[in-house]
Parts: sequence; structure tokens; C-alpha cells
Amino acid sequence: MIQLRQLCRDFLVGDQTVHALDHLDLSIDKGEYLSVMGPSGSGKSTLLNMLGLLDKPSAGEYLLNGTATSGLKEEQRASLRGGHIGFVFQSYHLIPRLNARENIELPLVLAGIAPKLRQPRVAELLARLDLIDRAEHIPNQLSGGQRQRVAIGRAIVMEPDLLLADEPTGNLDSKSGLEVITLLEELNAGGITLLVVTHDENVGARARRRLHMIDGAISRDWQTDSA
Amino acid sequence: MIQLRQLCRDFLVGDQTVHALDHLDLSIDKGEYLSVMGPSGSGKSTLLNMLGLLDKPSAGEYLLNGTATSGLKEEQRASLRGGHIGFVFQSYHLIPRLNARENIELPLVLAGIAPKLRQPRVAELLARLDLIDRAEHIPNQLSGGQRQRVAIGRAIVMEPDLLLADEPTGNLDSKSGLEVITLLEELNAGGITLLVVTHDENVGARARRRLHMIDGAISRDWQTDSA
Ligand SMILES: Nc1ncnc2c1ncn2[C@@H]1O[C@H](COP(=O)(O)OP(=O)(O)OP(=O)(O)O)[C@@H](O)[C@H]1O
Ligand SMILES: Nc1ncnc2c1ncn2[C@@H]1O[C@H](COP(=O)(O)OP(=O)(O)OP(=O)(O)O)[C@@H](O)[C@H]1O
Ligand SMILES: [Mg+2]
Ligand SMILES: [Mg+2]
Repeated sequence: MIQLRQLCRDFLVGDQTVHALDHLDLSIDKGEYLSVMGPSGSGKSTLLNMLGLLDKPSAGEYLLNGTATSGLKEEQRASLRGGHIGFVFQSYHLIPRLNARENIELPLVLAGIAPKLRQPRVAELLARLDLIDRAEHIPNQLSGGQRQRVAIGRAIVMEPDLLLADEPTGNLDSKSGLEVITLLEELNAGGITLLVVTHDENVGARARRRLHMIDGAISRDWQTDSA
Repeated sequence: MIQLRQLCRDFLVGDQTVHALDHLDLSIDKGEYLSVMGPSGSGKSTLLNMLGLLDKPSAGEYLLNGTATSGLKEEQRASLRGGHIGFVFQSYHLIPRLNARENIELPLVLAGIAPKLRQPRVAELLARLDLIDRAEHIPNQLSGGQRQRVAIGRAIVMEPDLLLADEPTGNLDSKSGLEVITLLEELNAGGITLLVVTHDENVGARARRRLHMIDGAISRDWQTDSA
């Protein structure tokens, strides 16, 4: 489903070049469940932004279902992102003037789905994410972990083919964190390809396949015996 | 040093009232080292905002060094915050147009401290926080964990009497997280009163005194045998 070949992403800051991704190779099949761990600054978010078509490589290639993404126009990238890729951002990026329910519902609205069809799906997610009592709160009326759960809801409401979660439990207590990971794993069991970036070894160890990154490259790539 | 008496903080959202802090009592002596844990939404950030004079109670009293803070004017509150209280925010609140060095330096600049005196202090912190290579990056050119470390640097650069850290290691790998907690504990060993809100049991267990919060109140308050 996904092939990254000698992928590079450089950032220029003043006269310094940061090699955020450094000749990275990676293959991911449909339906896989991977975790990605590594030191702060090792390139995990940059890798996820690349996979999510939010960023473009400086060199190398990203093939998505056999298509070379470098050849795609911006509308094609946007259409792939909107319809097929769900992204939980490390810093959430919620819409400040929309409440929890509206933030979660937004991808469905943008996809033109009718209110009657949206409502039950959003209600189910609000319940699963323990947000029913906070559905009408806007982001600055929510705790850090509540905002994180809204970001997760928005990423999964369209049941995307590919779900990219950047540290989805970092602001959650262990019980809420477990509920979230369980929910993401259910989606994976239903066929969604799942990548979870995390700093939590307990979370990382649950994946069937694990990656470690150092300095913009994959230093280890192994299968676990997780079910 | 700190006394909270029957402290309440209510938020009104539509016709619903959220009791974010619910008749909370707490005494903290100078130089103590406490950790605060509890479920997402239990009131930890609200408690810290109260202690940091960023928010006011709906009822009850907060006595700081014997002074009733409810009687203070806004300039007195701002002066206490600027001079005596360091705050690591759960969502960092960095200044977008200032780079890492400038964000860390900002409290010293606001305090009127001369460049010659600022420079060595900031350089030392950049080194301790492993940010020397990123000193000229602005926040959107930094990883999540790098931003978190800048927020920590800014909170401690004035060596405040009271240091309030809201989930300071949530976006850090275990090695960077340990470096940060060690740095905060050194400041506490030097006399600074330290409160750390965390979801990480390993971090919470290091404090000499631990609080658990549930539904806006302190459910457990105990001394550990941490050195
Ligand atoms: N827009 C940018 N401009 C310059 N440098 C950048 C930019 N974005 C990221 N970087 C740098 O690239 C490196 C990788 O960043 P990335 O955000 O991918 O790290 P990460 O592994 O997600 O870290 P963390 O665990 O702290 O979130 C970092 O050293 C960062 O400073
Ligand atoms: N400005 C506000 N308006 C309305 N409700 C609020 C506001 N700020 C916080 N709350 C509510 O008060 C409760 C406590 O929030 P707080 O941010 O203190 O929780 P927390 O313990 O820090 O949670 P987390 O671990 O998720 O960061 C939450 O249920 C939240 O929804
Ligand atoms: Mg990151
Ligand atoms: Mg909080």
C-alpha cells in the first residue's frame, strides 16, 4: 500500500540544513499495525506528515497504492487526505470556534454527508471517547486530554483507510489512554492501516510491527508476537 | 507558603455548570516537591492555574505567604507571577515569532536584565535542555518535544520561588524526560517549591509528596519515601 524509497526531507534554517528524514526506506501493507518510537527530534512527526500528504519530500519517492505521489496535483492530494487519511496531530489543530461535536463532525460536513447520517456516527464517537458531557464545549473550555480525544474523534469519524496518530495518548491518564488505543485497534481489526507514534513503551509494544527512528532514519524494524 | 481553603472554580457553559475545583483544601510548605495525578478532566490544570495566579476562585481562598490573593490588584498579581512563579503550560504557549533562545530569554528581558547577564544563563539552559542546535528555530520549526523543552526553559530561567509544571514530559522520550525531571529536581534541591502534574507514574512516583485528584477534589495526599 505504501512505499517510501530513499525519502529525504531537509529544512533550511538560516544557513543550517536539518536532515529531518535521511534516505528513509519503508514498505507498509494494507491493514498493518505499526508503532514508531524514537528520541525527541528524530523525525517521527515529519515521517507522519509525509505519509499523510501534508508535506513533500526533498528527494526520494512516496508511492501510495502504486501511484507516485510526487506527480499529484494539490487538489488530488487534498482529495486523498479528505477521503482516505485520518490524522491525529501532536498539537491537535482543533477549530477554536467549533465545539467538540462540531470539530469531530467537520470531515463529514466537508464530505457533504447529510445531518441525519452524521448525527448517529458522531454521537457514538462522543460516547466512546467519554465526551458526551463536553460536546458543547469549545477547545479552550476543554482540558488537554479532552482536546486530544476530540482530535482523535475527528481523525476517525470518516473511517479512513490509513490512520496516522501522532502521540495520541500523551495527555491522557492510563485508563483513558487504554480506551483510546483499544478504539484505534478495533478500527485496525476492521481493516484500517494504523501507524501510532508514541513515547510510551506500553503503547508501542502493542503493535504487531515496531519501528525505531534515530536522526531521520529507521534504526530498527521488527515484528512482535502481539496478537 | 500556600494555603487553599475550600477552593471552588465553576465554569458556566450554556446552562451547564462544571465544578472544575470542588471545595479543595491544600497546604504546601516552602521547598516542597509534590506530584499531582488523576484522570483527564479531574481539575489538575485548573488547580495549577489557580496556584499560578492565572485564574481566580469562584469561592474559597488562596493564601500565598499569608496574603489573601483575592485582595490583590491585577498589577500585583502580574508582578508576583513575573517575579516569583514559573509555569510550564500543558500547551506551551510559546511566542510564534521568537526563536527558542528568545522565548527562553523573554522573562529576563521583561525583568529589565542586561544582555551581558542574560546571555550566559540562557546559554546554560539551552545546553541543559539539548537545544543548542535549535536555538535559532522558531516554534513551528521545532518538534513537539523541542517546543516542550523551550517552554520548560522559559519557566525556569528566572529561578522562580514556585515552579508549576503541567505535564512537562508528555511529549518527550524517556531519556529526555528524565533529563528534564532531573533538572527540575535540582532546582527544588536549591530551594524552589515544585509541583509537577503528570500522567506518567514513573514521574509521579519521584516526588516526596503525592496528590491524586478526582472530580475537582484531592482524593489522596501522601508522603513517599523518595529521598
Ligand atoms: N519546519 C521546520 N523547519 C526546520 N526544522 C524543522 C522543521 N520541522 C521539524 N524540524 C526539525 O526536524 C527534526 C525532526 O522533527 P520532528 O517533528 O519530525 O521530530 P519528532 O521525532 O516528531 O520529535 P518529538 O518526539 O519531539 O515530537 C527536529 O530536529 C526539528 O527541529
Ligand atoms: N474555560 C472552561 N470552561 C468550561 N469548562 C472548563 C474550562 N476549563 C476547564 N473546564 C472543564 O473543567 C474540568 C477540569 O479541567 P482541567 O483542564 O483542569 O483538567 P485536567 O485534570 O488538567 O485534565 P487533563 O489531564 O486532560 O489535562 C474539565 O472537565 C474541563 O472540561
Ligand atoms: Mg513529534
Ligand atoms: Mg490538564
